[in-house]
Amino acid sequence: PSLEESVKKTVKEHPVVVYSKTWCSYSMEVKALLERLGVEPHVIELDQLGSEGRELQDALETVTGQFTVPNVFIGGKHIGGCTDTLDLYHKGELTNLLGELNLS
Amino acid sequence: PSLEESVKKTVKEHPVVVYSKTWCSYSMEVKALLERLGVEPHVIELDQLGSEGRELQDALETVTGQFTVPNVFIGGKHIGGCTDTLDLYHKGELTNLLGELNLS
Ligand SMILES: N[C@@H](CCC(=O)N[C@@H](CS)C(=O)NCC(=O)O)C(=O)O
Ligand SMILES: N[C@@H](CCC(=O)N[C@@H](CS)C(=O)NCC(=O)O)C(=O)O
Ligand code: FES
Repeated sequence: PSLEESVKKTVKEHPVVVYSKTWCSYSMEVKALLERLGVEPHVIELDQLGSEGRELQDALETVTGQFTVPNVFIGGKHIGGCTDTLDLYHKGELTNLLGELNLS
Repeated sequence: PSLEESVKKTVKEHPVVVYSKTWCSYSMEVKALLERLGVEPHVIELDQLGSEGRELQDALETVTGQFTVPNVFIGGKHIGGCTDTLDLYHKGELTNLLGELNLS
């Protein structure tokens, strides 16, 4: 399958997915927030994949229109980056979205 | 001169210095804050210098103990990173530090 298809498959199979870079503070912030909320996101570190990391980042841009990290999906739906996820949290909507998932 | 010496020279010659990476949001935040305060920091983008960028980042770690970006200096004094600079701002101390400089 294409990388775009593998992204679509990954976000369908895992309730919460974060495409990240290990040394990026915005990525760290999003992962830390989700963990504080008791969620264990499925994390893909793009900088740990060699040349495939950049190809995957390009595929994410094709699928979501967003090239940057972190790139967050909840319940198969594209949420956006760090500021998007924090905004949802401050509005109380992130816990609603997470509550709707079967995270047991 | 060694890279450590060039760092020390740079931070002596410019009132406000930021070692940054162009695509890093924490670096963007610090640069944006300083510009909002009317300061034109002397910015060195480490990811635009080829292999010297990493060598300079290592030299910064030797000089300051801090490897990460952004790396901020005011009046020749090492301030720290993004969170350090924002903390000083929220305590009102950043504007004091900047006020003491001859920025005209
Ligand atoms: N507002 C976005 C900013 C995202 C952003 O600019 N991310 C940077 C890293 S902090 C990025 O992906 N830069 C290009 C790259 O690293 O490939 C968010 O909150 O996620
Ligand atoms: N708390 C520090 C965090 C700094 C940090 O971890 N910076 C990251 C980029 S956001 C970094 O330099 N990672 C290693 C690298 O990029 O070489 C700050 O506020 O500046
Ligand atoms: S690389 Fe610095 S915040 Fe992402």
